[in-house]
Amino acid sequence: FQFNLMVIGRSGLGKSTLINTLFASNLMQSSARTSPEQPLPQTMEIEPKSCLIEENNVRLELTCIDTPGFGDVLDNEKCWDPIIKYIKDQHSTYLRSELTAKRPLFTPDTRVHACLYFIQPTGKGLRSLDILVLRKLCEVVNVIPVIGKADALTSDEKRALKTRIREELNFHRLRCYPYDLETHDEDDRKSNALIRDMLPFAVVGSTKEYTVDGTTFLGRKTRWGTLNIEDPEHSEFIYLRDFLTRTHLQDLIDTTSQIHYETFRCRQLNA
Amino acid sequence: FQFNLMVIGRSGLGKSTLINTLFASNLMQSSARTSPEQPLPQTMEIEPKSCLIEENNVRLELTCIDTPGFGDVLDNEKCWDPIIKYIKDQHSTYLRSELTAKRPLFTPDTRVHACLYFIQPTGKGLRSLDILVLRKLCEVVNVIPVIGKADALTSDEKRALKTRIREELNFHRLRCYPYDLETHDEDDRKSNALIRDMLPFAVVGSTKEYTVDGTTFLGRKTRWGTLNIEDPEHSEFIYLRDFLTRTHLQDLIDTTSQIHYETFRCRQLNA
Ligand SMILES: Nc1nc2c(ncn2[C@@H]2O[C@H](COP(=O)(O)OP(=O)(O)O)[C@@H](O)[C@H]2O)c(=O)[nH]1
Ligand SMILES: Nc1nc2c(ncn2[C@@H]2O[C@H](COP(=O)(O)OP(=O)(O)O)[C@@H](O)[C@H]2O)c(=O)[nH]1
Repeated sequence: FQFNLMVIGRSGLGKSTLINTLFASNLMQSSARTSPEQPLPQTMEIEPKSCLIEENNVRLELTCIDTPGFGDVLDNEKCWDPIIKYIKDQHSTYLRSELTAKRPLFTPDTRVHACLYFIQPTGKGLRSLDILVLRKLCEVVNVIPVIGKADALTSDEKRALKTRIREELNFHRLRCYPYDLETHDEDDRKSNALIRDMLPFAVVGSTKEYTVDGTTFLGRKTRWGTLNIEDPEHSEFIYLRDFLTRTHLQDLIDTTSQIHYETFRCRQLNA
Repeated sequence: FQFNLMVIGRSGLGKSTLINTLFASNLMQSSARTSPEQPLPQTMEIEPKSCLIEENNVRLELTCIDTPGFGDVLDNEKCWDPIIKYIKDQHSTYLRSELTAKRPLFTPDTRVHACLYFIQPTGKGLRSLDILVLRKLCEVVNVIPVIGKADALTSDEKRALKTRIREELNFHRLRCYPYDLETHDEDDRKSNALIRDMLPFAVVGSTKEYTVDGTTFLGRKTRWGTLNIEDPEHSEFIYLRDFLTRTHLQDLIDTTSQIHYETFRCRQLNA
């Protein structure tokens, strides 16, 4: 099993913390500069990092693709070009190995199966940069919108922001995962509608443990109370975890190869 | 008494909420677009809004200058130019009325006495845009750095971020308010050093009231506890309020006219 997950969003939105919490590993190091002398990021890089995970007796080779510096430079015109190029390059590597005469038995799959796009919890919806980048991403990869650091929102603000973002995704015709196909029956359509109602996932991540009233859990300790990331009232973390590692893992891989890769392959062979 | 306060920072950092809480009024309307159809801000505007405030038997004519759209457009090169131009224009209006032969008894003062600069609570310190804008602002106005929405930080993260920002302000030689003058004695220097140790103020604002255990207070209700903005453990709001409306109000006005305005005047008359 090979699963490749790309993570995109401004620095400081809790991306590395969330990935390390989701896959209970130390896969992503936070991209923080540790001292003022270090120069600020002038360009964006693309850094894949891999590790092996055992989840319910399934061996999963996970690769996380981080994009440090995204949206943090002064002029963000065309900052999405290197990301789209990376995704297309993986498709063309796969295509090349598919077309070679003497094909290896097992083709390594580096295609990006899902992309977590982090939205700021400011309560103001999508920014102009978000809309432009999402427009490009939705054409080439399965995009899953996520609100980072959702503990900065009260229950009402969270509900209002999720509705607002769903409206904006519809208005700008940004087609996120899951897709409705002609081959889908009534049940498939219903389960897709349920997922769409949960998007964007408002998550809180943490790698620190706290013990309150005898129960130990991962959370964040504030001066007015301690938050438990696995409590669905506090954070939609467990919904995102189940979605990514259990219920939709296989479908994300299949959709990538049946929809995104086939569209790419058609265009290349017709060109 | 005339006091002009400029507020700069990306949208959604809680600027309007904080100003309305500081001055117990509805002075600033949040710049949120209410529906997806409304266009995203393409440029930054500068909007002064005035109101009359009674604080401890002193009538204060307060003007708040908002900068909706700051840092939210795609290409932020030179986005600070309109702000610096606005500040200098107020100085030159004041200079012109000072130089006219028949001077009115009372010259209206629209010079900017203080500028609250909002930093994002991401834990990553100053971004490249922050450093460039602060460099320009510190030359023409009293700048007071503030961390917005500080409830997104735990106590340790808050302490680490404040230290980190102070280090970066020193490293980039950004001179915020208060200034050390030759005329100052030992006591003045000590009181300035105390203020510098409190900068940046990590504040949480709110205009909603909650009642917990019989006491009513302004706060934010989360699923794991209710925060009281006037509790110094939860938010440095009361320190910023005392600093701005009581202890340093007069000094901010004096420093503007003795340092920033005189520097401007000298340059203009020598030019
Ligand atoms: N309030 C809040 N802070 C978080 C959360 N997740 C991480 N953090 C803190 O935010 C800071 C930056 O997180 P990091 O994961 O490095 O962000 P990244 O730059 O997006 O990878 C760290 O100090 C974390 O402790 C969260 O869900 N809520
Ligand atoms: N977590 C948190 N949210 C806040 C705070 N102050 C305001 N908000 C919320 O953030 C949203 C945007 O605030 P607003 O004042 O309009 O931000 P502005 O665009 O910077 O003026 C609103 O939904 C507020 O309820 C705060 O201190 N902490």
